[in-house]
Amino acid sequence: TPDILAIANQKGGVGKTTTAINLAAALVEAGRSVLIIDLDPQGNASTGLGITQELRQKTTYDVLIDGSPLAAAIQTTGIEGLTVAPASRDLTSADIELITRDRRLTLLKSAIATFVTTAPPSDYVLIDCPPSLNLLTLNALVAARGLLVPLQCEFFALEGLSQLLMTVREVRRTANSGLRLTGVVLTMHDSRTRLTQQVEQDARTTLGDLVFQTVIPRNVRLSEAPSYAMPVLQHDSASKGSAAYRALAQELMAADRDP
Amino acid sequence: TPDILAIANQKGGVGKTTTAINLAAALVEAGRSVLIIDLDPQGNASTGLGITQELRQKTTYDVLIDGSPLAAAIQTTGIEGLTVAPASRDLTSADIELITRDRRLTLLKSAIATFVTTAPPSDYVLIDCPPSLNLLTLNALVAARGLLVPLQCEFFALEGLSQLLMTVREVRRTANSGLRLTGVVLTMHDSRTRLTQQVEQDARTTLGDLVFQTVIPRNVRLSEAPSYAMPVLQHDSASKGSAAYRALAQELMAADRDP
Ligand SMILES: Nc1ncnc2c1ncn2[C@@H]1O[C@H](COP(=O)(O)OP(=O)(O)OP(=O)(O)O)[C@@H](O)[C@H]1O
Ligand SMILES: Nc1ncnc2c1ncn2[C@@H]1O[C@H](COP(=O)(O)OP(=O)(O)OP(=O)(O)O)[C@@H](O)[C@H]1O
Ligand SMILES: [Mg+2]
Ligand SMILES: [Mg+2]
Repeated sequence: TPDILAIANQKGGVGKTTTAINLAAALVEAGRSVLIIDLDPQGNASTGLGITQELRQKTTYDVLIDGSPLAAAIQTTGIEGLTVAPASRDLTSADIELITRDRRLTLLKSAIATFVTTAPPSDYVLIDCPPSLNLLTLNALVAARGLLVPLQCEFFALEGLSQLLMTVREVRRTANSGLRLTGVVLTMHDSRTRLTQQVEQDARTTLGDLVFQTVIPRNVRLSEAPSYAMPVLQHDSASKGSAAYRALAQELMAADRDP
Repeated sequence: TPDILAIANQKGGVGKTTTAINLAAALVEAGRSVLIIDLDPQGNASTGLGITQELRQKTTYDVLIDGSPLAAAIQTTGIEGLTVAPASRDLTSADIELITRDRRLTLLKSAIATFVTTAPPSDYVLIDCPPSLNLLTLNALVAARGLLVPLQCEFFALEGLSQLLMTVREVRRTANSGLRLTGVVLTMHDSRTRLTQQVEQDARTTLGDLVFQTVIPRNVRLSEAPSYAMPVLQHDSASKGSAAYRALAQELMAADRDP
């Protein structure tokens, strides 16, 4: 069965989508197959891979709200081995629509479970979450085996981490005992600034080995790539952003070998 | 009565909190009095002004959920003329808790209306919103007379704007006919990058005069200031960040004079 990772952090703009897209591309380059599930109503992961609003037939909204099979929402990207279940703007009201449902926390988990029995599963499933600890993110945490937390090297970044980790503990206790924290990855790392050094020191002191050795540097190529509807590995393979996500993929695959 | 502005954009990390804190400080420096209402469960605006979790007595959660008077939640900051109603982590579940309430969209509006009859009102009320179009942001849009949208100079930034503007139209139609778009302010502007030039050109072409002339440059002083629990105007008055927010305050006050 696939390694299902939620990429979550309720702090906004920390690099969740950038990590989902580029880590996926690096895993595929290393020979793995990857499905990205876009749970963010903004649909940035879908757009960043060239799947514009008009191209989206079935979306993750249909999967969660109407019970459409996940397989019907999955589309190919221009990259062999990388597929996406795109988001829909309608996900904005998912919280309100799901609140009265019985199994509102396990809708995604069941959709993935059905999918892996009917189709050849991918090696990895990466779930891009919205910047909120809402029912969409909770669905991802219940469906996932691991949580990958992008942590921006900024002052506000550490503030929300304890609430996220408390939510993970709660999910593990009540709905998904197998959920573990796969790791925290430092993003927009700029070693010239005092702030980056402070956040990195704080994170490594508090979280130790849970923080990946690989850091993702601030790199304009990463923010340009989505405007070309491709990961940075395809947009500029020689960039620092590409090198960093390749290193992250290697670290993740090594961790999977000896958990 | 005060000019009530919601600072909102469901895209995460675009500078909502940074704008709330520093625009408030610049308005106060120009002789106005300002109340910041922190509606984000992360509470970054509260922390960025020195009001840590431990210092928070009554919060905006108590105001919305328990009907506590807004006046009871308001605290002073180290800056004369600048007050804050801090957030609480419990706001994370506000959506779920408010969903069954009758007047769930007008709770903040009524709380502010009561407050201004009992206390000397501020000149401005700035409402810092979470990165989501949830009931918290909707409460801000219903209570506000204007909406200030920070727009990051990045590719994903424009993608969510149309959904935000549609939400504003819907709120104006159903719950707050006086709501207008005060303006869009370009943030983390770096004129050296092609991406910034593209986003600025797109925004000014599409939105015209709705985009403030003032742009907020990417400036490390802005991201450092919260770690000193003060606005950038106090942390480094001579910085580009301080100059930009002073200019934005001037532009906003001029617009208020001849709407
Ligand atoms: N390492 C980096 N260097 C430079 N820019 C980056 C980097 N990582 C992300 N970005 C840019 O920063 C912005 C925020 O990143 P991204 O959208 O991936 O964050 P997010 O956590 O998914 O945001 P949201 O909370 O809105 O979902 C984007 O415009 C992205 O292109
Ligand atoms: N002009 C700027 N130059 C440099 N850094 C900035 C600037 N504006 C904001 N920042 C930094 O970028 C990060 C995101 O800004 P901020 O937290 O204000 O955004 P936000 O929209 O409030 O985020 P959220 O969606 O999580 O509420 C913060 O760490 C902040 O210090
Ligand atoms: Mg995202
Ligand atoms: Mg904020």
